[in-house]
Amino acid sequence: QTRIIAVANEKGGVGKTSTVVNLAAALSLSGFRVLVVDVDPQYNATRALGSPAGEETLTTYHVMTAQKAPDPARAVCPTRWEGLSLVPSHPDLSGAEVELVNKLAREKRLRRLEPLVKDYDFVLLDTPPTLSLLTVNVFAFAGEFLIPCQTQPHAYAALDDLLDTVDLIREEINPGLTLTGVVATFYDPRTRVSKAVMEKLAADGRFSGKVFETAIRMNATIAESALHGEPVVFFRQGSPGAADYRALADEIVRRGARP
Amino acid sequence: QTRIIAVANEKGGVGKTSTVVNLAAALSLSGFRVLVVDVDPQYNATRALGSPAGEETLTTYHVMTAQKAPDPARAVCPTRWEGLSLVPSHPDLSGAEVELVNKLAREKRLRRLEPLVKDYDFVLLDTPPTLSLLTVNVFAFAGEFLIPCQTQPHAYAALDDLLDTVDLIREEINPGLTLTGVVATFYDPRTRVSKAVMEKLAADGRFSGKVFETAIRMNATIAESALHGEPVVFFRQGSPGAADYRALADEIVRRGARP
Ligand SMILES: Nc1ncnc2c1ncn2[C@@H]1O[C@H](COP(=O)(O)OP(=O)(O)OP(=O)(O)O)[C@@H](O)[C@H]1O
Ligand SMILES: Nc1ncnc2c1ncn2[C@@H]1O[C@H](COP(=O)(O)OP(=O)(O)OP(=O)(O)O)[C@@H](O)[C@H]1O
Ligand SMILES: [Mg+2]
Ligand SMILES: [Mg+2]
Repeated sequence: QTRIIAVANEKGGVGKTSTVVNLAAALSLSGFRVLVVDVDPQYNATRALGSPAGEETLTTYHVMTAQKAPDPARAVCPTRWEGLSLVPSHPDLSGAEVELVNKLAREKRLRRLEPLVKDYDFVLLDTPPTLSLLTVNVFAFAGEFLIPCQTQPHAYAALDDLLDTVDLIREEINPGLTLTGVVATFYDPRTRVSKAVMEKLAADGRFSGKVFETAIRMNATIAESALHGEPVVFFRQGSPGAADYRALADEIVRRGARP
Repeated sequence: QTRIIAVANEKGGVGKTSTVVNLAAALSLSGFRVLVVDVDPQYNATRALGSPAGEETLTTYHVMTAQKAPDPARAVCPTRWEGLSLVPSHPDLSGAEVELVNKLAREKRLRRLEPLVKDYDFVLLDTPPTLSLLTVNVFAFAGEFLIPCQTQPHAYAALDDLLDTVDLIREEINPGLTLTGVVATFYDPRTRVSKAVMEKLAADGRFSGKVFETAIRMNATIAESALHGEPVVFFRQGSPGAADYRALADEIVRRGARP
């Protein structure tokens, strides 16, 4: 049973793309077949996996806005790493919300990727830092969602909006959408602010039992690996970033999909 | 002559809100009258200035979407700090793009604030992490724009899109929009990635002479001050964050508006 996981948090810069790219790489290192779907017009996940789409490849923009649903297999491109594939994004995706405003089933366009799902163990979806139609489409398609939460005040405050949006999605479009968990990112145990937000997460009844034991520590190697167009687990296996994302992958596999 | 400065970078989490809030506070400490306009539906600048709007106060949502332009003075609320006022944002602003899709002059709705401008020396506008209609409105209203650039690869790569958008705005809507400058943020001289991006910025012909000498260093006190709902220059005057933002304010005043 393929696990389709949306990685989302409306707050910008909290580690959504870093989590999608590095978690996908860590899962592929453990032998799973993984598909990354980039639904951010800024196409950072596409860039981070070093795979600018070829002329022939379709992107999430085409999949979502084409009049007639294209063959989704044409949107999949390989990456340099075994077991890790990508549906790339495109800057034109930033216009999709207005382009689809009068279209039928505009919230469910990403379900056009469903025929691909059976070929993978995990599908991870990267989202933009807004709760727009793109993120709604991702939530309509995914079976679960993972929240990276930077251990800083604005990122924690953004969780209210996110959970409200998810409640609406469950009522109207996708009742089965479940929370995979919350993963603390940019964690720096030396600072008061990181500890304060970590305590808030641990004490928050909405997430009880769902905050991952693994926290992703603040680690410059994660940023550096993006400079080299390589996930940190491949760029420097011995770094704290690589260790944390491998531990997160193990924990996600161990805890399994929530019933 | 009032300086109206948009603070923008499509990449999420690069320090847009922190720059608007802390630069505004530093300018007010130097005796200038400053208005912060929050045009991000996530209303982080409104939250950071501790000023949730009262029942009576209008927000940028009302200013932009009301059928008939309201009196903009009703959108201004004081903050706890002398010389620092705010036009607050509202989560409903996330629907403005679709709401305005068929409206006349939808790109120029923020110009409804123009009657306020003469009462201030500086107007600083916070933007969301997208290049949507909200950011277009901000660019149509502002006289200059300031780019916070996190010294990390994705934030630098996002500058291409931003400059393309500005070129379009200049051609179609606001030919006088000039670049105030680029300020490096989250700068950590100990890491290779920070130095690598800093070198790219310094060598980039598009910004020659426009990269501020002041870099905002990585400093946990900036994040901590957000936890306390106070700009860092008030929260802890002796911190590196307070020093950097006061130096940036001095540099912006010294260099003056570009002709
Ligand atoms: N644990 C970490 N330690 C240090 N740097 C990190 C860490 N995780 C991510 N980064 C860096 O911080 C920046 C923001 O992360 P990232 O781009 O993954 O966030 P995002 O939520 O996807 O942002 P956006 O909202 O723009 O999509 C990137 O430059 C990334 O390389
Ligand atoms: N120089 C700095 N050092 C350490 N932390 C910082 C610094 N500047 C900002 N921060 C923190 O980093 C996070 C991101 O900054 P901020 O929210 O200002 O970015 P933004 O560009 O406005 O994000 P968004 O794209 O979501 O609007 C915040 O939690 C903020 O407190
Ligand atoms: Mg991202
Ligand atoms: Mg912001």
